[in-house]
Amino acid sequence: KKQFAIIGLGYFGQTIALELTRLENDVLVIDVQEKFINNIADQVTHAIVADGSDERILRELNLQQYDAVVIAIGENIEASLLSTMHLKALGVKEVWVKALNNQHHKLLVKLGATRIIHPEHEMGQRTAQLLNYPMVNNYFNLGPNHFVIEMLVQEEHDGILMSELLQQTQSSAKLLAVKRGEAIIDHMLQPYRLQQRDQLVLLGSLSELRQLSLPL
Amino acid sequence: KKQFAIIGLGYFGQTIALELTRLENDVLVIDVQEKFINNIADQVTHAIVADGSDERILRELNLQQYDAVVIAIGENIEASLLSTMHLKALGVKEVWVKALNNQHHKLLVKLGATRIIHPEHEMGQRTAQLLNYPMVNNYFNLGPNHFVIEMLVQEEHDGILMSELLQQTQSSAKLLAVKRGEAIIDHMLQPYRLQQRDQLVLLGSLSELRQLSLPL
Ligand SMILES: Nc1ncnc2c1ncn2[C@@H]1O[C@H](COP(=O)(O)OP(=O)(O)OP(=O)(O)O)[C@@H](O)[C@H]1O
Ligand SMILES: Nc1ncnc2c1ncn2[C@@H]1O[C@H](COP(=O)(O)OP(=O)(O)OP(=O)(O)O)[C@@H](O)[C@H]1O
Repeated sequence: KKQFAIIGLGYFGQTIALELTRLENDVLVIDVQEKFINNIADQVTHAIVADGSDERILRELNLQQYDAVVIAIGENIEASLLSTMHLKALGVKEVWVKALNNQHHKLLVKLGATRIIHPEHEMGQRTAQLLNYPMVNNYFNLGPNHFVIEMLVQEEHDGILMSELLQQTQSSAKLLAVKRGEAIIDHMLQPYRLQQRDQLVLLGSLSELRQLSLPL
Repeated sequence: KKQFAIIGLGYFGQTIALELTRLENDVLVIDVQEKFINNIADQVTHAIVADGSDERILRELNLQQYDAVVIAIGENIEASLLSTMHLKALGVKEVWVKALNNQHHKLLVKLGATRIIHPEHEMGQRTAQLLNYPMVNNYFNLGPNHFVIEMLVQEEHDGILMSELLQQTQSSAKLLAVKRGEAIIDHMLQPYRLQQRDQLVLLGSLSELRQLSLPL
């Protein structure tokens, strides 16, 4: 069980507060606007109306004991920067901050923010990837040159052996796992024959993975 | 090479437009504000100043030929709803819409939006998960009860065999892949001994994965 503080209750901050609470952590939320605090007070551990950029308030709350503090203030860049600076000075281990734009990001780096998040930018990139590769349901980046993706088997690949698909598309992507319906099937036990709607977990570079989705 | 139209050039819409262009697609952007169009015009295929909720304009643009249209209008819920309705009526195959809140989401469902995206909400959930499970770098959900995660090997697990870790934590999570430095290592060739900073790709239910991160 961990302790978190969230400053700023826009959609981003509020979602984090409620989800961390659901995951059974202690959550303190701070916002300047009373209505947002009243809205959430009975759903989190503590909720206070306060200015999260006020160094005295942050010190009184002993935030350096917390596992992390999230600054989810939106428009008010100055408050976001002040809050970051004060929390770092107090010795808070992890200060995660929502950045409004690239300039804000650069300033936060200078102030030592542990992690900087751009919700619209990161979701924009994920959305573009999903639009560009419509059979990819999910993915993450393992670092240079390796992606792990989830791909849904399309009608045109129904019935083909995985070994044939790799050979015909000249791809050296690795098949890591297969989910069919509710179950993970052992795709190594015998040659795996693709079935439409199977969920494939694959590993490879962008080009190896792209090869797989080319028409046969 | 696909064709996309993006209506609304906030951070979300603009990121999608630029990323889809970088992925070598044809991208048309539409915004009511001239400054945003001027800003981006030389970076995309076409950029027009127009009201994206005006049915005549949408029809003249032949958007039903496009692979997808993204409505990334923010505050103006009415424009977002009108645009969705008109695009569906025109026969656009994929209409992806950014929702401002849950009420907006429900209305968009009624209007037949193909996909509804909540950038702050989805990034808020991802951020909460990463705060709650600090050794998990990345993850996606494969559907009920199966997650694929990337976990960084911590100092306390350095030198332990994977089989020992699974046994001691009583976890039945599956190790899918291991990345060490720049390379994927064959973790099945011989018993895999964990090394600090190795990136593990694992599959399992939330509880199976959580078991792995418990102290030994
Ligand atoms: N100094 C401050 N201390 C505490 N809370 C603050 C402060 N300044 C702003 N806030 C709060 O931060 C919250 C989020 O700010 P704002 O609504 O500007 O961001 P946003 O980018 O629209 O948020 P989101 O995208 O997460 O919905 C608001 O509820 C606001 O009251
Ligand atoms: N009817 C419309 N037609 C075309 N563009 C529109 C229309 N209404 C609003 N827009 C544009 O949509 C863009 C995004 O809207 P807005 O800034 O309200 O959203 P936002 O939620 O702040 O965006 P983001 O979170 O992506 O930064 C603006 O550039 C605005 O000019």
